[in-house]
Amino acid sequence: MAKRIAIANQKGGVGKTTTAINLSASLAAADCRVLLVDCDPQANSTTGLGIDKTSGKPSLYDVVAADADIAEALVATDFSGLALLPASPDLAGANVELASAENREYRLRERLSAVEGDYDYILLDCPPALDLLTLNALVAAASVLIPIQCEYFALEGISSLMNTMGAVRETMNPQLAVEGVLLTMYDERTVLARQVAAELREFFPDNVFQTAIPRNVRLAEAPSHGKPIFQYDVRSKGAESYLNLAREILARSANR
Amino acid sequence: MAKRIAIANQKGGVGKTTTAINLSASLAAADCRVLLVDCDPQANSTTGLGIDKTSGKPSLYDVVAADADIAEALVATDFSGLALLPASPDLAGANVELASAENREYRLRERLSAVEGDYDYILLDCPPALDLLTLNALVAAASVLIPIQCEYFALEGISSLMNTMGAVRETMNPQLAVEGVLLTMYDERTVLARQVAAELREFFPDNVFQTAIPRNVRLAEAPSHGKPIFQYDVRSKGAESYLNLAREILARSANR
Ligand SMILES: Nc1ncnc2c1ncn2[C@@H]1O[C@H](COP(=O)(O)OP(=O)(O)OP(=O)(O)O)[C@@H](O)[C@H]1O
Ligand SMILES: Nc1ncnc2c1ncn2[C@@H]1O[C@H](COP(=O)(O)OP(=O)(O)OP(=O)(O)O)[C@@H](O)[C@H]1O
Ligand SMILES: [Mg+2]
Ligand SMILES: [Mg+2]
Repeated sequence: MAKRIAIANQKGGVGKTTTAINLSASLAAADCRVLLVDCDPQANSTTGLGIDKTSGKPSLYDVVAADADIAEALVATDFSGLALLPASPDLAGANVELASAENREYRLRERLSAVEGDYDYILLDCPPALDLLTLNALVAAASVLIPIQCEYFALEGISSLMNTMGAVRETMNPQLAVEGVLLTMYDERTVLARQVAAELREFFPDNVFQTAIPRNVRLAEAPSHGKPIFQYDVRSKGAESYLNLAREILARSANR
Repeated sequence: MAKRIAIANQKGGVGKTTTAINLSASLAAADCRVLLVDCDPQANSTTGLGIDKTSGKPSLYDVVAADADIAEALVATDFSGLALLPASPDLAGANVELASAENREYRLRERLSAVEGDYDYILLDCPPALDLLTLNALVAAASVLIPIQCEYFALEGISSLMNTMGAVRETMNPQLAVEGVLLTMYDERTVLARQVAAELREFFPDNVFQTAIPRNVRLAEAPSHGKPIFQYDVRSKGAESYLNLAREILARSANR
């Protein structure tokens, strides 16, 4: 059974996609079989791995809104062990089109069960909204990894995310847990970052990852080359921190 | 007639709210009468100005989805000349609730016409999505100010924003123009930022603001004090750049 982790935070630009790409590639580098699902119409996980989001081939939209066979939508990436279920721009229509559909929140979970035996990890990159696409990911996942920038607006939004997770746990997915809170673009020199980090550790005792991801321009450069950070610049601080994060997650799984 | 400017970009975390708050406060400081409309369920423009998003008083949701009187929802801020039409968490429901309503894209435009005589500028802070709330802002606005971080994913998303603006212009708001592209969190030391800025200047000849907003931690600190940057730290680079942006916009209006 694959471990399914949603990477979610409705606050925009906190490092969801950067974490989705680099954590999934790091887990694949550690010989796990990994599927990354791009649930965002922006399709940043898709293009960040060098895949064409406008190829016309079946994508997540076809799988959840049009009953395409999930196996046909999966694509191999250039990184052994990492497969992708790509997004495409038409995914933006899914929120409205599925609004009155049956089982609308369960579609992704149902489709994933057909392939989950082939993977050790399934990571779900979410859009910056608590919409039906994110709901599908929260229903399909066993846990949520919450990337968060140590700034005021990001901290502000945590309670709505927790409320939404609580509502999903009550009615649709009782097992949904917090995998952990990941500090991203962390600059320990600023008072703001240290203050927010301290508040997060209080809010989530024992559930903030030891690994914090520093601000590192190499992480912002890598997607324009279609590569995860450890392929683009393995010596960078960004690569080191995502490999450490992967180790931390693997150690947690081993202990359970 | 107020000049209505939507501040939009579906890419998350590019500085929409930071621009909305600080540009509107800077215009108010230049003796303009300004209304800031928070169209984002995250309600960051609302809390960033020190207003309680959970006060229970009428907010944008009540105005567009429940026919409340817009004049009752407006609140004064601590800054003379700047009024706010606040958001609240229930705004997240508007996308689905209005999906099948009549005139669903025109609601904000209709409501604003009742008060627009009282203002010189109306700024609309948009959520990180090309959803019905953003559509309402694009239909209500005369122009769009596009904040953009000089990074790969932000550049990638520009074409979908342009396509959406084109569709709005064709069927709902023929006058919709680009007010300008604003480079935010700009760090001229990185090659990536310089490359992306050059591409944007090619893509939008004559329409990238002269003023670029540098990365400045004081801008990230100010909202936790509920203040625009020139009240929080008027000597900061952030304050200087937003005051320059306001001057640039005022000079453009004067020339038209
Ligand atoms: N640690 C980091 N150091 C430097 N830049 C980073 C880092 N993490 C992410 N970035 C850059 O910051 C921007 C925002 O990150 P990203 O797109 O991953 O966030 P997101 O939460 O997925 O955004 P959205 O809400 O739009 O989906 C991107 O341009 C990315 O390249
Ligand atoms: N020039 C800047 N320098 C430093 N920090 C900034 C700057 N502009 C914005 N920020 C910070 O970066 C984060 C993202 O900015 P902001 O929230 O304004 O973006 P947004 O586009 O409104 O995000 P969303 O897509 O979630 O609505 C915030 O924490 C903000 O305080
Ligand atoms: Mg993303
Ligand atoms: Mg915002």
